[in-house]
This record gives sequence, structure tokens and C-alpha cells, in this order.
Amino acid sequence: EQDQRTLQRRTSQIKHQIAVLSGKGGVGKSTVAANLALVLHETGKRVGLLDIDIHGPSIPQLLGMQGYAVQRTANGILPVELFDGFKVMSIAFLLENRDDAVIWRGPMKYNVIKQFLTDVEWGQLDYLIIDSPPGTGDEPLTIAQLLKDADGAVVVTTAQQIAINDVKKCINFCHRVNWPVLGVLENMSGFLCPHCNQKVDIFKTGGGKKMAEEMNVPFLGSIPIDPNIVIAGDDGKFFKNLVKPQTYKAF
Amino acid sequence: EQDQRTLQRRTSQIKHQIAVLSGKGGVGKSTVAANLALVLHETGKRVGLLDIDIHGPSIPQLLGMQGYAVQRTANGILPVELFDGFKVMSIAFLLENRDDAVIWRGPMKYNVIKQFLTDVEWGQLDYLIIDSPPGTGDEPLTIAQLLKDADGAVVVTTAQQIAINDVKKCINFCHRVNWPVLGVLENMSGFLCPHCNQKVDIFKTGGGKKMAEEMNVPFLGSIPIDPNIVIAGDDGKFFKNLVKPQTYKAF
Ligand SMILES: Nc1ncnc2c1ncn2[C@@H]1O[C@H](COP(=O)(O)OP(=O)(O)O)[C@@H](O)[C@H]1O
Ligand SMILES: Nc1ncnc2c1ncn2[C@@H]1O[C@H](COP(=O)(O)OP(=O)(O)O)[C@@H](O)[C@H]1O
Ligand SMILES: [Zn+2]
Repeated sequence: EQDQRTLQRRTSQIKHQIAVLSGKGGVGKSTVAANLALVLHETGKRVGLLDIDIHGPSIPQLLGMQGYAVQRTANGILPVELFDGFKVMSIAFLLENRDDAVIWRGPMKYNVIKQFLTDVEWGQLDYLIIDSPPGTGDEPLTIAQLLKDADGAVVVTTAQQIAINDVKKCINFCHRVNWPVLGVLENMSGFLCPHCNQKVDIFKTGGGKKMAEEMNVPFLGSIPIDPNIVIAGDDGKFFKNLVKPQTYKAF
Repeated sequence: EQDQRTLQRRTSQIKHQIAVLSGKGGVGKSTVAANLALVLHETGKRVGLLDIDIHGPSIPQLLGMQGYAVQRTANGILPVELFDGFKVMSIAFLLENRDDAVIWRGPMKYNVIKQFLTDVEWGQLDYLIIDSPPGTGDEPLTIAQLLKDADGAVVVTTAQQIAINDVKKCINFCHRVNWPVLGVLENMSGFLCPHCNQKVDIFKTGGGKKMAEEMNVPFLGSIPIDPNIVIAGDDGKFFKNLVKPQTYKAF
């Protein structure tokens, strides 16, 4: 089929494809995905960042790209180039009014995600980072079927049991679709009070590391709760030093 | 059609149907839904709590009901009765192994949610509280189409812009499916350090109230970040006094 050949042609120009997943919402997937893409770009790599959260695209807000729109060419859609060698694609760039709810069922979502890979002119990339919504439904399943040869998935969790329950399901999802789990990152792990410098475990700590050992997948480290990350995300400013350098070595 | 008549018969025995929604994950929907159901039960009401988060059912964990299973009768499925007059239903009660990922596309989810209303013997209820996953996809759309005459939705948000963006879409979703918005609750709003008793705005404060005014929907109050809520949720113990009494008056 024509689509299949186009998909092959486009994805063969992308050296590494890494999905950022989590069964649970609000654990920091988009923040980690955006940060991972920025750090890889800073090391000189050509990077693409694809937001497949159809109902809640956060990447444009995190990178200060609200209001951007894509350009169409004879051959397809050009992703938005934030700076040279850093390309971004999100459903938010296709919406008329950004407060509009995207009320689509599964099959519509499959089509749009497929177009993000067959119609978008990503060009030559060293890395394509994919930010996925929570759950193990249409969105992650679609991208796993379209990118069978992806390098694998980075799984983000917080330490509390409520999140761990969902993240275990996400790791089993990766096994079922034959995606390697590159590692687990524990986010919002411990908080240092800015007034008295004492530690408080708001969302617990250590649960992510323990679960990674139990599920026999690498543990990539932990990120503390830091109000500056929230402020940076809301203002569309990049937060450097989110993750320790040795974590990125894993990639 | 036979199903339509069964649906009518079952739902006509339920006085009030309230959905707890949010476009954003991890803001506290399940925690608020479970707490709302418990408070209504304590005032003597017959309450049902329905978890339609197919990929990440949290209600059983929050109520200490992991490992429970439903019983089937000649007429349908009996919900699990946690105590007299408090019935719970979740996909988690139907799974063999709780770490299994439910890897379903939209149409399968529609069928299961429909069965939660046509096959489950809820009996006479004063309130059915529905805990929904994030987004405006198959799950909330299915329940909105099956419960057209619901009282409406409680929308949970946190104060940061990343969450507000998705919650506005959720409020527009309610308008599109003709569900009244009963009000917005701002959760994780401000944090009191247990060591020095000083306030820290980790996830900002006030964004939920401002957005409620902007979207012209009632504001139901705010809940601070409290590590005891995390501990109670992980241990399956109920957290009393989550929300101020005047908030529940709205119901
Ligand atoms: N380590 C952290 N400390 C404090 N806030 C964080 C941290 N990581 C993420 N956040 C904030 O938490 C919220 C949710 O993050 P997001 O990346 O949108 O999660 P997800 O993509 O999993 O839903 C955002 O407001 C973000 O700024
Ligand atoms: N006000 C609060 N303070 C501290 N933790 C909270 C609060 N509300 C919810 N939580 C915790 O946040 C996590 C996510 O809550 P949950 O109800 O699962 O959110 P959602 O259903 O929106 O994904 C849980 O671990 C819960 O215990
Ligand atoms: Zn302090």
C-alpha cells in the first residue's frame, strides 16, 4: 500500500525513535520528553519531538510555542522548527481555537497519529522523541504498531503506589508490543523546603527504584519536586539540569 | 433495542448521576470521586461509585479493595458492596492479574462501559458517582452518551497553566455533550511545610478559581497538598475532611 511505502521512506531517515510513556497521568512525561529532546539537541543532534497526546497536548505550552501553526507543502506538512535542527509536531498546531476539546474516538486518533509519521516532513533526524498520553489505549498502541523498530521507551513514574500500579501495566504493555524498556525515571521524588531546607516526602520516594528492580528494567535515577519546574513549564522556558547527566548517558 | 430498554430500567432507579472529570491526569480526580462518594454515604445516602478508567483503575486501590472480584447472577453482575449501601464497580474487579495492561482500542472500551450500566445490578441508588480517566476521548464520551440526563460534572484541576489548558477543554466538552458543570475544585493548592509551618506554592495557587470565573462556572473551593492524602490513598484508608463541608453542600 502507498502509505506503507511512504511510512518506510520517512522513518528510515530517523536513526533513533524513543517513546516517553507512563500508565499514569500528571507524573511528568511531557516535562521529561521536552527536556530529553532539548538536551539531545544541545549535544549537537538533529531532534524531532512528536506530541501524540491528542486530547491534552502539553508540548507547545512547555516550549512557549502556543499559537504556532504548521505549514503545508506539496509533499506534506512541515513540522514547526523551534530552532535549527529541533522540529516539533503536535495536534495543538492544527487546532483553530486552543481551548477546543478534541472529542474523537479511537479510529480518528489512529488516522491523525499515522499522518504525523507519513505526511510530516521530518527529514534526516538523529532522534525522534515521542510524548504519549497516559494509559495503554489507542495512542500508544498506534505508535507502537507504526514504529515497530523503535529503540524503546523511557517510563516515567512517581513513587506512590497509585502511580506504580499503572506504570507496571505500562511496562507490561512494552513487553507485549516488543518495545525494550530503556529505563524508569522516578519524578517528584522528595521535596526540599525553600524556607527551612528540610526534606519532605510529599509523594513518597523510592517506589520507582523498587518497582524497576522488581520488573527487571533499568532505573535511570530520580528527580526531586522543584517549584521552578512548574514555573518554567508554565512560562514556556526550558528548565536545564532537570535530570542528572548520567541519566542521559543511557541514551 | 433490548439494551436500550435495560439501560432505561436500570438508570431510572438512580436519582442523581455525577461525573468527576478533568482533562488532565494526576490532578486528584479519583481521590475526589472516592471522597465525594464516601461523604454522601456518611450522610445516609445509597451510593454507587463507578470507575470508568479502563487503563488505570485507581478506585480499588484508594478504597483498599484490591483483589475483590464481582459475582455474576442470572440477571447480571453484582457490584462489590464495600459496606451496606455503598457499591463499587471497576474493570480491576474483572482482571485476572492486576498488573496486566488493558490494551484495548475505543470500541472495546465503549462495550465495557455500556455493560457497567446495563449488566451491573446497581439497584435503587440516591447517587452514582463516576470517576473518569483524563482526556475527552472514548470513556467520557461514552458515559455522556449513555447518561444524557446526568446531573452534571465536577471538574478537578490544579492551578498550573499546563493543567488549566486541559481543564478548559474538559469544560467545553461538557458544554458540547449538554452536561451542566456543577463546579470546579482546585486541588494541590498550596503546601504547608510540616517542619517550619511556612507556605510554599509548589503547583501554584489561584489558577483554578480564575479559570472558573473566566469560563463562567461555579468554583467549589480548594484543597491544599497534604502528604497524608498520599499515604491514605496508598494504604486504602479513607481520608476524611478532604474537602470543606460547604463544598459538598453544592451537591
Ligand atoms: N520534578 C518536578 N517538580 C515539580 N513539578 C514538576 C516536576 N515534573 C513535572 N512537574 C510539573 O507537574 C505538572 C505535570 O507535568 P507533565 O509533564 O504535564 O506530566 P504528564 O505529561 O505526565 O501529564 C506540570 O505542571 C509540570 O510543570
Ligand atoms: N490534595 C492532595 N495532596 C496530596 N496528594 C494528593 C492530593 N490529592 C491527590 N493526591 C495524590 O495524588 C496522586 C494522584 O491522585 P489521583 O486521585 O490518582 O489523580 P487522578 O485521578 O486525577 O489521576 C495520588 O497519589 C493521590 O494520593
Ligand atoms: Zn519548611
